[in-house]
Amino acid sequence: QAHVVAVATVKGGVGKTTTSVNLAAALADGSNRRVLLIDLDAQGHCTTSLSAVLEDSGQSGASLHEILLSDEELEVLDAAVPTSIEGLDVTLGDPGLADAEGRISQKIGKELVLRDALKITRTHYDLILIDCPPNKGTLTLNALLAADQVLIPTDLSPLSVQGADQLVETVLTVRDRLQHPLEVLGVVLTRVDGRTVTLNSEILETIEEAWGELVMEQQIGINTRLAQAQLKGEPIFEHAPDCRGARHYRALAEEVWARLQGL
Amino acid sequence: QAHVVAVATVKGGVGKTTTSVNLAAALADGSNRRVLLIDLDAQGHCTTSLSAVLEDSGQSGASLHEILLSDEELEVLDAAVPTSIEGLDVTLGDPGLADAEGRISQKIGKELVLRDALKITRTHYDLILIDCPPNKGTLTLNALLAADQVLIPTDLSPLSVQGADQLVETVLTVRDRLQHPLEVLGVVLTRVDGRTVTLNSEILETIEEAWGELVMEQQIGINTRLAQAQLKGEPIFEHAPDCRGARHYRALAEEVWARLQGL
Ligand SMILES: Nc1ncnc2c1ncn2[C@@H]1O[C@H](COP(=O)(O)OP(=O)(O)OP(=O)(O)O)[C@@H](O)[C@H]1O
Ligand SMILES: Nc1ncnc2c1ncn2[C@@H]1O[C@H](COP(=O)(O)OP(=O)(O)OP(=O)(O)O)[C@@H](O)[C@H]1O
Ligand SMILES: [Mg+2]
Ligand SMILES: [Mg+2]
Repeated sequence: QAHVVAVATVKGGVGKTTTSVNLAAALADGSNRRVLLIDLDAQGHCTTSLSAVLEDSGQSGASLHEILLSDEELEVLDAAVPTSIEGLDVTLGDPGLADAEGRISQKIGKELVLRDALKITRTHYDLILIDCPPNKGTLTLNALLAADQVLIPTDLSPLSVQGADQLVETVLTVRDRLQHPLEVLGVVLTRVDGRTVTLNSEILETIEEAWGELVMEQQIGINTRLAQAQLKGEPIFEHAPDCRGARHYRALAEEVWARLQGL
Repeated sequence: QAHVVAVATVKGGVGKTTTSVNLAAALADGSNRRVLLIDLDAQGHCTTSLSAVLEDSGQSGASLHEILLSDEELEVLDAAVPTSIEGLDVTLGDPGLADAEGRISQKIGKELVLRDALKITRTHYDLILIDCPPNKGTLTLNALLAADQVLIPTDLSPLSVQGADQLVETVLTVRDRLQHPLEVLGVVLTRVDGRTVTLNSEILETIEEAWGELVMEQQIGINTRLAQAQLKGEPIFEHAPDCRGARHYRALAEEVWARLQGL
């Protein structure tokens, strides 16, 4: 049974996709782990970020939104395509998710559709990561109900910390009202700019007070090579394996895996 | 009759709120213009960014989502509160917008609800700016149908340029299918980091080719004072009137107003 981790926060542009893609690649490559990256954001940016390593074997069977809307018991597995990164599969970007979200929210148990479509898929992988859109709509709720853990990225800005707070509130509602034992795996600090010390220390203090132990030890520094890798369509480990961004994400991957094992 | 400008793109975290707040403040303060900033994002970050200058005169009558859901002809004016910035009013952040979006999309002419709630409001202001959430859902569609122009912020990253593209496609559909003469006021380059020259020039080339004339001349450089101002809850002009961020947004405001007058 795979660990299922949602990468989510209400705030936009804090590194949900950059973190999902590079964590998935780091945890797959060179290990015996099989990892599935699910792109639940209609923007389809996981696919853009991995376009150079996708092995599009004549396309998968169905698209993600068709699987989620279907009344037959389809599995997300049907939408997974392999990549040239050993052990990493990904679902292709699906603009149809935007329109499908309204129709999914009309279903009975609207939050449980993805969970049910992962019943068999979970047995094929060691880890499933779900990249979420920047809101707490029905798709993000589906990711939270399908997941055991949620990883919350935030950069060191007041608006992003507020967004992470809003997601934590949603997690508490999911636990209490829907009785789903979702845990916060951690809060990961992204786009950390070493030069803006005063602003950082003020925000870091708020973060430490609010989340203490939950803050991942490994921070992700600001590093243009991460954006360059996205331009080329490959994980940071292919683009610049020795740069700071690659080291930070490799260390974060180890910390994430250790927390998943230890929990 | 006010000019109505939506500030929108599908991509998260590119500076929609930072641009909306600072443009609204720059175009109001010290001029005879009356400006209304509408926060159409359930995150409510315009309010966070202006918390120190809000003059909460015992709160306004209704919240924005109540006005949009009401069957009586309520006006957005009922939700506008003054600030200590001369000429600037703002609608308070409204988390209820998230849940209301589903109910608004059930209405006949779901995209026209905001436009109808601005009929009288438009006569009270010279400019109305609408900060949009990072998606192309019903709330963003309402902003596009209420607006005459749309300003599209993007930073110099491949994913953001793709997001701006997706918004332009939505604008074309709004023009063709809904026969609404929405124009693109411009594409504004945000968070421009002077140190990352190689990546920037590659992206800039794509942007120039795709949007040429539409790209605003004034770029907004990366400047931590903008995030510091948000932490304090005031526009950049109050926090650090002579910093680069303030100069860039003042110049952008002049360029935006010139385009609005010239069009
Ligand atoms: N550590 C980093 N250093 C430099 N740039 C980064 C870093 N992390 C992310 N970025 C850049 O910041 C932008 C936002 O990142 P990303 O798209 O992953 O965020 P997101 O939370 O997935 O956004 P959205 O809310 O739109 O889904 C991208 O342009 C990305 O290249
Ligand atoms: N020019 C700039 N220099 C430095 N930081 C900036 C700049 N513009 C925006 N920021 C910071 O970048 C982050 C994203 O900006 P902002 O929240 O305005 O984007 P947004 O597009 O409104 O995001 P969302 O999609 O979540 O609504 C914020 O933390 C903000 O402080
Ligand atoms: Mg993303
Ligand atoms: Mg915003």
